[in-house]
Order: sequence, then C-alpha cells, then structure tokens
Amino acid sequence: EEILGDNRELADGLRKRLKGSGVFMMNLMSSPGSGKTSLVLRTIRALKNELKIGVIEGDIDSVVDAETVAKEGVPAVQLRTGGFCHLDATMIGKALDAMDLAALDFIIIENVGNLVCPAEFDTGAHLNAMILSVPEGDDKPLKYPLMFSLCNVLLINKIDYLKYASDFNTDLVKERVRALNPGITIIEVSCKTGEGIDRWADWLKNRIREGR
Amino acid sequence: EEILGDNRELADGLRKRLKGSGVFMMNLMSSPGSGKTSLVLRTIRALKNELKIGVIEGDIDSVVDAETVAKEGVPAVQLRTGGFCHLDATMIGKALDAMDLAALDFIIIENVGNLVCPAEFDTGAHLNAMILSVPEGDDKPLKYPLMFSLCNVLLINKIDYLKYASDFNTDLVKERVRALNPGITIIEVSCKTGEGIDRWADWLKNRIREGR
Ligand SMILES: Nc1nc2c(ncn2[C@@H]2O[C@H](COP(=O)(O)OP(=O)(O)OP(=O)(O)O)[C@@H](O)[C@H]2O)c(=O)[nH]1
Ligand SMILES: Nc1nc2c(ncn2[C@@H]2O[C@H](COP(=O)(O)OP(=O)(O)OP(=O)(O)O)[C@@H](O)[C@H]2O)c(=O)[nH]1
Ligand SMILES: [Mg+2]
Ligand SMILES: [Mg+2]
Ligand SMILES: [Zn+2]
Ligand SMILES: [Zn+2]
Repeated sequence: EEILGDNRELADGLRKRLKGSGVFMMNLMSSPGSGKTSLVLRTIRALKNELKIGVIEGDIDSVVDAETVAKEGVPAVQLRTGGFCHLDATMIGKALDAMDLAALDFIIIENVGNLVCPAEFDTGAHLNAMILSVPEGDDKPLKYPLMFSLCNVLLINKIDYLKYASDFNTDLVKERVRALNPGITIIEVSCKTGEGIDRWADWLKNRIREGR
Repeated sequence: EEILGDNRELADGLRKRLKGSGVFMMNLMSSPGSGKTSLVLRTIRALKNELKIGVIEGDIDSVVDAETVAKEGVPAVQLRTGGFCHLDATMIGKALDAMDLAALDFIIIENVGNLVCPAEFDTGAHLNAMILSVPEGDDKPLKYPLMFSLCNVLLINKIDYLKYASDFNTDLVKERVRALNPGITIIEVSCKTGEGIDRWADWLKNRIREGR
C-alpha cells in the first residue's frame, strides 16, 4: 500500500539520522490509560542520571502528558493529531526538527492511546515497546494481534491489581504473545508500586547501549 | 470529507430501514478491555425477557466475543475487520443482511476497542453509548474529546475498583464530560458486582420504547 511504503522510507531515514547523532529512539504504545505516561516518568527517574532523555508526546488533543513529563526536567514536544489515530514518520520528523539531537542520547515517543493503528506506522524508532495492563484482560493478544507481533518488548503493567483481577492469567498472556512473537521480551511491572521497574530499566539500558 | 459523507448517507438509510422493521440499534464503544462484552452480557440478561436481542460483534481478529455472547442464546454476528480500526455503515449493513430483523427488537453493536476512530463513523445506530473504566484514569475526556462529545450515554464501569484506584475522581470526570456534552446521560456501573446495572437497564428500556 503506497502510503505505508512512503512512510517506511521516511522512517528508515529518521532511524539513520538519529543513529548518526548518537540518539536511540523508542516508540511506546498501548490502549488509552494502560500507563504509558506513568512508565515514561518511571523510566526518566531511573535513567536520567546516565542518559540525556527527550520525549515526544502524541495525543488527539490536550497537552496534559507533555506538561506532566516536562516537570521531570526533560525536553518534551507535544504532537496534537486533532483526530488522527496514530503517529507516523512525517509527524515524528517534525518533532525531531524541534529538538536538539546533539544534546540527547535517548528519545521516548508516547504514541496515541490505541491498540490498532499505531502498529501499522513505522515512527523511525529503533525499539517498539507496548504495554498491556492487568484490568484490560488477558485475551487482548487474540484480538489485537498485530501490535503484539511486531513489538520487541511487552510490559505487563498494573500488576498490583492482580490480587483483585483474579481472572487475569499472566501465564496465558505470555503463552498467547509468544505464539505470535517468539522473540519478544516480557517484563511485569507496576508503575504504581515500582515493582519490576529496575528490571525494565536495566534491560532498556542494555538495549540502548547495544543500539547506539 | 467525501468518504464520511457517503458513510453518513448509508447510515441514515440503515437507521430508516431498522425503524421500519421495528428494530432499535445501539452502538457501544470504548477502549480495549473497558467492559463492552461484559456490559453486553449484563444487558442481555436484564432485558431478554422483554426484548428480542441480537448482537453484532466487531473485532480486528478473533471470534471470542461473538462466541461468548452466543452462549446467552441470542443471535450474534462477528465482523472481523482484519486491521481496520473501526466499524462503518457498509460493514453494519452486511451484518444486518445476515440477521432476521423481523424477529428482533434490539440490536447491540460492540464496536472495535478504540477511543479514537469509531466515533467518526456513523454505524446507523439510534443510540451511541460508550464506556470509560476506572483503571483508565479520569483525564480521558480531555484527550479523546470527540467520542465523549458525540455519545448519548456514558457508562463509568469497574466502579468496584474505586476503593483501590484512589486517583480516579468521578465528579471531575462528570464535570469534564458535561463541559463537552451537556446533554449526556452518565451512569456508574460495575459489570462485575452488578451495581448500577438495574439503573442502566431501566434507562435503556425507556430509550428503546421512545425510539421505536
Ligand atoms: N494501580 C495502578 N495504576 C496505575 C499504574 N500505572 C498507571 N496507573 C494509573 O492508570 C491511569 C492511567 O495512567 P497513564 O500513565 O496516564 O496512562 P496512559 O497510557 O499514559 O494514558 P493515555 O496517555 O491517556 O492514553 C492513571 O490513573 C495512573 O495513575 C499501576 O502500575 N498500577
Ligand atoms: N473488576 C471489574 N472487572 C471488570 C468489570 N467489567 C469487566 N471487567 C473485566 O475487564 C476485562 C475486560 O472485559 P471485557 O468485557 O472483555 O472488555 P471489552 O471492552 O469487551 O474488551 P475488548 O472487546 O477486548 O475490547 C475482563 O477481564 C472482565 O472480567 C467490572 O465492572 N469490574
Ligand atoms: Mg499518557
Ligand atoms: Mg469485547
Ligand atoms: Zn487508525
Ligand atoms: Zn482509525
């Protein structure tokens, strides 16, 4: 499909440009309210002493997430799509033009809250990450297979809810996800309690070091 | 935008056709895992003795939800979009062709789990309903305003989590939603405990009676 082909070309260009500037970029996706912003905050706090981090916030409307992230003292660019259901390489390119790449090591894109379309549009990132949160239910890999199959890492968030959500079978989720994507890394976390965040931060640091 | 215009025309046609057959149709939307299928089950159990109900299930992939609903003994048609992020009037028209409208009073469409695009595509329904669940957070009306502004009714689901999710401010959600859509009806429910379901069923019964 021609539009996707052009997007892929642009995205490849962004990937090269970032690598040339020594910047590693991660695209973070999930449903609305699964904990993307909370994970961005936890990640910044865990890594800011070792890496210079910038954030690209994508939303249909509102500047809430960019403002929240900016309070951590990192540069944050807010993209407002005005209704468009995903970010693409063109929009990310514009956001990058507004950032000082020479002064950054790591950029996090918080994509629009949507388990469908963002997976189809390459953002130029070096790493595709997604979140599934416990309250959403353990059958999401069956119903939204594309995103689970093309991410490099899945974080199962809100594990502090497990004592309440007895119908969420973590082993079954992992089985379903690995059937779609055998190579994926799966990390269980709670952005609320901090559980699993160290493991996430260590894994991410290694990926960034290898990737740059 | 021409595509939306054609869709609106088709949708108006479906609405008339359904009214002519004495069928009332509701389009139910929300993020993935907010409780659409759970609400469909609760609604069927509350109303099946008074209304003949049919369900149209929309998903990217999988027949899980249609199978779950069919266990209640109601006719259920599963639409699989294969990646398309919303249902539209063309798809709903095909589903209706597969149903015996003369034998039905009320059809529920469970739309694709997505807080963005489904709001833009008229399905031919007489009522647009949406769910926001407590774990998703109370800022969703700010970030996904279109869906909140064009629904007739909002159900706040998973209220059984309120004792645990202390950062969810129900009054603030209502304030934000009414700022976008003063006329909207807001009903708090738990599909898990059954709280609020009677109130929802009564309100819905009245809407169906008025609408047909
Ligand atoms: N209990 C619990 N709540 C969490 C956790 N992580 C995030 N939350 C809550 O979940 C809600 C949504 O979190 P966000 O970080 O805003 O989620 P998001 O994916 O960025 O949401 P959008 O950008 O609106 O799509 C907030 O009320 C958070 O406090 C967690 O690990 N446990
Ligand atoms: N605690 C609690 N859990 C609920 C409630 N309603 C639904 N759930 C759970 O939330 C998860 C998702 O529910 P579903 O009804 O499948 O949600 P859905 O919106 O149909 O999901 P998709 O069709 O996949 O987008 C399941 O594990 C349900 O048991 C509720 O009121 N309280
Ligand atoms: Mg966010
Ligand atoms: Mg469902
Ligand atoms: Zn889309
Ligand atoms: Zn869409």
